[in-house]
Amino acid sequence: PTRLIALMNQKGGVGKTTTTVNLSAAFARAGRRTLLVDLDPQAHASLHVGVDPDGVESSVYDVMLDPAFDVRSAIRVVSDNLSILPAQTDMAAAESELSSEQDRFIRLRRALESLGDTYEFVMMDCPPSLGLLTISGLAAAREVLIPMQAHFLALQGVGKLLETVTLVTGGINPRLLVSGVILCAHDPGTMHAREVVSDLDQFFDSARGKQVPWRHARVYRPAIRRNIKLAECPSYGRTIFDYAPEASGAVDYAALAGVLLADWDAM
Amino acid sequence: PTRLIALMNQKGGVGKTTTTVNLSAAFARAGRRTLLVDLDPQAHASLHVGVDPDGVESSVYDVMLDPAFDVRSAIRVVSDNLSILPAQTDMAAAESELSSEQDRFIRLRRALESLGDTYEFVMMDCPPSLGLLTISGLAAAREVLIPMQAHFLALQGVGKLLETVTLVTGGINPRLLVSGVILCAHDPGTMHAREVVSDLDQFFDSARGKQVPWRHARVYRPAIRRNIKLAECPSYGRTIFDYAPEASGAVDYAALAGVLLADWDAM
Ligand SMILES: Nc1ncnc2c1ncn2[C@@H]1O[C@H](COP(=O)(O)OP(=O)(O)OP(=O)(O)O)[C@@H](O)[C@H]1O
Ligand SMILES: Nc1ncnc2c1ncn2[C@@H]1O[C@H](COP(=O)(O)OP(=O)(O)OP(=O)(O)O)[C@@H](O)[C@H]1O
Ligand SMILES: [Mg+2]
Ligand SMILES: [Mg+2]
Repeated sequence: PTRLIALMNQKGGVGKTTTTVNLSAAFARAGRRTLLVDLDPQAHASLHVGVDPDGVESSVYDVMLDPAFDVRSAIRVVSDNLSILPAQTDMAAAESELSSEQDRFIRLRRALESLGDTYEFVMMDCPPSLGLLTISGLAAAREVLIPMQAHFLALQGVGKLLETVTLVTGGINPRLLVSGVILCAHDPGTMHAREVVSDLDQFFDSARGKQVPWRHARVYRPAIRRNIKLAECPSYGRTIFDYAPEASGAVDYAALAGVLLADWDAM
Repeated sequence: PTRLIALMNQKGGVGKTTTTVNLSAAFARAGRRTLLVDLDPQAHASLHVGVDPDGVESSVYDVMLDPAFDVRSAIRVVSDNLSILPAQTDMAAAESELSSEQDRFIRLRRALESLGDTYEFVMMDCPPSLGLLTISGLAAAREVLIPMQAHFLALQGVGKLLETVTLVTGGINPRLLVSGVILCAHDPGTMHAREVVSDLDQFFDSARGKQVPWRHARVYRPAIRRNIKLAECPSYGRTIFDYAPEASGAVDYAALAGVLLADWDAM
């Protein structure tokens, strides 16, 4: 059965796109058919794999605008086992255009359900907001991964994020679960990062056995260390594995992908 | 005459708050009376100087809601020469609450004008969006500083940012100028950062003599190097100068403040 995963954090610049793209590439390289879904009008995931969001004929935008649209016509192959449902820059307008459509939050879900088991993993890159596109991702997902940085100010946003997930589980997607946090651009040597991670570990420990969507969540290891190669490869339209396969960014994302796959395969 | 500066970038997590707070502190330490204005419902600038945004009785929110509000009653002293007009978490609602008020974009401007020459510098920390609060900051400002990181994906947002500034100069604030870009969390040693900076330098050079609000803009030196101390000090409610005055973060923000003051004093 397809695993539908939303990578979400309303804070900007925390590593959502870098994580969605490189984990997807890692799954694909492990032989697992993966669909990358770019839900961000900034279209960074699309750019990251060499797709020009101003040049696409069809995209997530068509899925949002037209319930009758055949999503397969918008999906493009990136490489072996990796395809993308790209974004389109105009889709920033979707929120206001669809504001009176009753079913707007579940159009993405229906479109992805129509794909059945075509893909083993569907990885949805959310924009830095809590609007229609992110909620559509949460409505379509079975699990949420939260990319974030181990900084004090980053912790401030986690409460609001989990509140939003709770709203979704209370309504349109009761079975949604938060699988955990992925630490991005991590400075492993600093006291500050260790303190923030320790706070997060304790927070999740204390949620065990409670009726909250993060009751099974944890901070994933390994953290993804800061590595300039990860910031460079989008400018070449390539993932870290094509661009710099020996860099720490490739090592860390491959290791993290292995941990996720092992978890999922064990279920 | 008061210098009114908006620190703006719709991309999240690029260094707006860290820059607004630490430059303001540097100006204050140079003996220049400075008002820090927190326009972000996340209230990170307020947190950064030890103000609890859920504990404030009055804030920017009151300025936005009530044209008759006396802004002085919301301003709090932080330290010598440094005061803050704090944010309040509820003000995320301002956008929809004020959507039919004709004068909503200039309420902040009027309030700051009512302060006359009380402060030499007014430094406005904008949220990561292009909504009411950011536009209010741009409407109130005479200059714009753009904190950003020298990464490929960061360049993608600059066009939209300048487009927004142009909309404002075409309407509610014709004399607004972009002074320049501040490079944050900079990795000085990497080829990638150098290439991005070089792109920015060329972009601004080619704007000289054109009728655009960034015709006098440049990339400021020094860049602010990545320094974990800058990420730590908000958790203590202190600026870098109180927390770690010998750290590179303090050195860089002091040097950049010196460059800005020299520029401004020379005019
Ligand atoms: N581990 C890392 N090491 C170095 N740079 C990184 C790392 N992870 C991400 N970056 C860089 O940090 C910036 C922000 O990352 P990214 O775009 O993935 O975040 P995001 O959460 O998707 O941002 P947005 O909210 O704008 O969608 C990018 O320039 C990216 O290349
Ligand atoms: N030079 C630096 N070195 C290390 N960490 C930094 C540096 N500048 C900023 N940071 C950290 O990076 C994160 C983002 O910075 P900051 O909050 O200033 O960005 P912002 O643009 O104001 O974000 P937002 O869009 O959420 O308002 C914070 O955790 C901050 O502490
Ligand atoms: Mg992104
Ligand atoms: Mg900020």
